Amino acid sequence: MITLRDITKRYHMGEFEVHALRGVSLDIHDGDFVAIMGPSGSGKSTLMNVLGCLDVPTSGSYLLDGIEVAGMSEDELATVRNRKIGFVFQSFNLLPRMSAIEQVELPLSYARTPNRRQLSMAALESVGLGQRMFHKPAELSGGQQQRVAIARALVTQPSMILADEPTGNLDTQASEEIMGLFTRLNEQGITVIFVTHEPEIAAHTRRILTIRDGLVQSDRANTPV
Amino acid sequence: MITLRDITKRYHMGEFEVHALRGVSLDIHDGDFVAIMGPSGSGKSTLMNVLGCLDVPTSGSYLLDGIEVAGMSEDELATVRNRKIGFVFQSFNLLPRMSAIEQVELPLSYARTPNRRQLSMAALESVGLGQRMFHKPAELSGGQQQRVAIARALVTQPSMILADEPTGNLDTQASEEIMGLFTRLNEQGITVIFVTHEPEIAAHTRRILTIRDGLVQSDRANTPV
Ligand SMILES: Nc1ncnc2c1ncn2[C@@H]1O[C@H](COP(=O)(O)OP(=O)(O)OP(=O)(O)O)[C@@H](O)[C@H]1O
Ligand SMILES: Nc1ncnc2c1ncn2[C@@H]1O[C@H](COP(=O)(O)OP(=O)(O)OP(=O)(O)O)[C@@H](O)[C@H]1O
Ligand SMILES: [Mg+2]
Ligand SMILES: [Mg+2]
Repeated sequence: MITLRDITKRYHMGEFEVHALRGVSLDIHDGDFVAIMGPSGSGKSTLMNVLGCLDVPTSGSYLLDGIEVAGMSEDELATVRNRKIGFVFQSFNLLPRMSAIEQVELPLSYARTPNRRQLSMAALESVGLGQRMFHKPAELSGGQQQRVAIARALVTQPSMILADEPTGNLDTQASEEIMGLFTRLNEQGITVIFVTHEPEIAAHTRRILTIRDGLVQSDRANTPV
Repeated sequence: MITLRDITKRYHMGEFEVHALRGVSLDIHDGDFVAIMGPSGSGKSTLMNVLGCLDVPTSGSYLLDGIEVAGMSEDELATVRNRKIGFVFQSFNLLPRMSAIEQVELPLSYARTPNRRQLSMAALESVGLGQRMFHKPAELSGGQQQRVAIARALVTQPSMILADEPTGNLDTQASEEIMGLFTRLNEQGITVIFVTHEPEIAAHTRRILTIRDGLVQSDRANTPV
């Protein structure tokens, strides 16, 4: 369960201030399937980074399963991130010198999970990259890099997946395969929250949040396609 | 005028070989407005890198305005790139420590173009980023970074613009503004070739090429929306 109340995020740029989030309040229940939409620069990634415990808000309250995240230490935040959350970055954030299989295996290595090579291979197969396991990022297409980032977020079997524009570089068929994967994970009870600018991708979810200028503009139920 | 004949591109990966392009032949005339579509991993970026003189094909002929590119030296390729071609990368390729205005001004600095500060400001305004000129890439959203990369490709007033997924991180309104910009540039006689996975974006062009598995699968005229 996620409870945000009056979350703000401000950046100081010399004499200017950028108000990326201006007071966001929302509840997300376990097992929700949510799409976040909105104009470029409206604050979607900033909101995702707060939800993913990657960034601390300027003010406001964030209760994650009843615990106030805003008061956590860096170590506690890292523990929450590693245990509960799988995060897919808008810019992928892959490590340049590691092959696809090593990228996906890395979070399992930190947690010393047994059978991590098999789990990583299964995660890469599930995103259609079984034939590209030993390629490094520079040896992969844009959409293939994006799918390695998705596999890495899934392999730890988190209770919540946050994906920032996960189909931005994928053709229609690859996008549908990823949405099918997210839908199956959500049916297993995993909370899935993703940013998209494509209405046909948001149509797969049960709830569509629209952000505009750092505020929630609309929040409506959706009947999945 | 671009003439490609039997262009191939192979990558050697240890004992494997990846055939990214398997014999592409096509003509592109000055002033064409072309969309390239196709599945993730089908060879679109590889083809764009060959067209943009950023990458040398494994075999085949590439005549650009009657001159064989395959036989050019690195210096000659650089001259062609700087004089004739504006390239927008799928991963933006911005320099991390430079502000938006400095990124856009850089190609003009190399060419010692007069009034480069005004030209750069106009280019950033034309992509809707007049308010973000002094932000560095980490201080910009994904779609804002993408638009800085577009402004940088336009500012040298090239005769050909190659854009690899230029609207991948943009919402519908920002995408339409960029397509409007490309359409106006094409009406001035500039050749515009871009990769997209969104059919509604390709619908703005007069020609849609589909690549599949390293080959041209279809090449059809389109009536712009
Ligand atoms: N580190 C930073 N310093 C200053 N301003 C920032 C910083 N990060 C983001 N911003 C600004 O905050 C606003 C929100 O950025 P954010 O990345 O959340 O937008 P977004 O909705 O994800 O956009 P996009 O759809 O283009 O990815 C933008 O206008 C951006 O310029
Ligand atoms: N440096 C490289 N070494 C080995 N294989 C490569 C290299 N670069 C690309 N490839 C492979 O060549 C194929 C074509 O890559 P390319 O980037 O052209 O695809 P694409 O059509 O642009 O895909 P996307 O839509 O995902 O961006 C891919 O399967 C990719 O894995
Ligand atoms: Mg973003
Ligand atoms: Mg590509």
